[in-house]
Amino acid sequence: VIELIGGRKTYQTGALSFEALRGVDLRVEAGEYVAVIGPSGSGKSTLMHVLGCLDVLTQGTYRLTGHDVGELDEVDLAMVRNTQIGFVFQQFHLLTSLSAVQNVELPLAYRGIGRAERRALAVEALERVGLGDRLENRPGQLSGGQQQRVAFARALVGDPAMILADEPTGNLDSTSTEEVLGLLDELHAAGRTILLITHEADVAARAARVVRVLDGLIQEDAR
Amino acid sequence: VIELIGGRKTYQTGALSFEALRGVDLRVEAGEYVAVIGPSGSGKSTLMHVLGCLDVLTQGTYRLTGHDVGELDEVDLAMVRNTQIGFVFQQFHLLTSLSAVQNVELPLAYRGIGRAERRALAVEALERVGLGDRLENRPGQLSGGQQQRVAFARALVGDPAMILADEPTGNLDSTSTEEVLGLLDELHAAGRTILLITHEADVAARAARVVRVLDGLIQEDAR
Ligand SMILES: Nc1ncnc2c1ncn2[C@@H]1O[C@H](COP(=O)(O)OP(=O)(O)OP(=O)(O)O)[C@@H](O)[C@H]1O
Ligand SMILES: Nc1ncnc2c1ncn2[C@@H]1O[C@H](COP(=O)(O)OP(=O)(O)OP(=O)(O)O)[C@@H](O)[C@H]1O
Ligand SMILES: [Mg+2]
Ligand SMILES: [Mg+2]
Repeated sequence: VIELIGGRKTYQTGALSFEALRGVDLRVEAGEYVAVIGPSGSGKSTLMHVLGCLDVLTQGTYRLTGHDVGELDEVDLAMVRNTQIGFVFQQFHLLTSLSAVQNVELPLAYRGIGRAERRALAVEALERVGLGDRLENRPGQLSGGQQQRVAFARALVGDPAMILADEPTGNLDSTSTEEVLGLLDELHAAGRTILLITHEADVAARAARVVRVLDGLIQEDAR
Repeated sequence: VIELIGGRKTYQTGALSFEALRGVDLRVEAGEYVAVIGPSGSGKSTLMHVLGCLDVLTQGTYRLTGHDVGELDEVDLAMVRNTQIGFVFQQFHLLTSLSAVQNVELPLAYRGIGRAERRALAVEALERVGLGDRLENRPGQLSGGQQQRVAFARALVGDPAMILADEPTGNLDSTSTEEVLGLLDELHAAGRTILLITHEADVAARAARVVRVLDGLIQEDAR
């Protein structure tokens, strides 16, 4: 499902340029559960953004379910993102003026799903992460851990084929962490492809495969 | 230095009201190192915001170094916040249009410290957290862990008497976590008062005292 060949990503900050990915090769089969670990600043989020079609490579080839992502235009990319991929951002990126349930409905609204069905699916997703009693709270009226769980519910709600989760348990206590990891196990058992970035060794251990990133390169790929 | 008596905080969400703090009593002496733990949504950040003069109690008394915070006006509160307290927010709250070094200079600018001295102190604080080579990057050009370290450097730069840190290591790998905790140890050894919210048991173990919060109340206070 994922084929990345010689992936490079360079950022420009004024006159300086910084190569965050320096030639990454990665293949992931459909239904695999892969953890991505590595030091702060090593390129994990950059890699995820490329795999999630949120950012483009400076060089190299990326094929998602056989399609060359470099050939797709903005509209195609948005369709792929919206129907195939559920993304949990490291910084949540919730819309602050919308309530929790509205934030979770959003991916469904983009797909043109009707209001009543959208709401029912969003409520169910929030209940699965233990937030059935916070539906109308806006992100500023939720704790850090609750916001993270809303972001997680939003990634699951459309039942996408692939989940890309960037430190989904960074702000969570052990009980909420267990809930989130339990949901990922369920999705994996149902055949979804999962990539999970984490700093926590016990979280990485849940995956069947662990990819270690260092200074923009894959250093190790252990099954 | 901290005396909280019967602290209550109620949030209003439309017609619903939710009591996040339900009568908290807490005394902290100058120079103490206290960890605050508890489940997601239990009231830890709310407590910190009250202690940091960022939010006000609905009921109860809060005295900071002997002054009744409820009697202070907005200007006094800002002065107290800016000269006595360094705050590391759970969501970083960096200004996205400023560079890393400008974000760290900000607390010093509020105090009227000159440009050259401000810059030198800010550069030094960023070097202490391992970001001497990212001075001109804006928050959007930094990784999650790097942003968290900028937020940490901003809290330290004015050498405040009290540091309130809300999950300062949530997004950090083990090396950066060690760096940040090492800095907190140094500050504690230099007599600063430290309150640290964390979900990680090994991080809480660094403090001399651990306060456990549950449903808006202090459940346990272990030395
Ligand atoms: N502005 C607000 N309006 C309504 N409810 C709020 C508001 N801010 C916080 N809350 C509620 O108050 C409770 C306590 O929030 P707080 O942020 O203090 O939790 P926390 O212990 O820091 O949790 P976490 O570990 O998830 O960060 C939560 O249940 C939250 O939903
Ligand atoms: N827009 C940008 N402009 C310049 N440099 C950037 C930009 N975005 C990221 N970087 C740099 O690229 C490197 C990789 O960032 P990335 O966010 O992928 O790290 P990460 O492995 O996710 O780290 P963390 O564990 O701290 O989240 C970092 O050194 C960062 O400073
Ligand atoms: Mg990251
Ligand atoms: Mg919190």
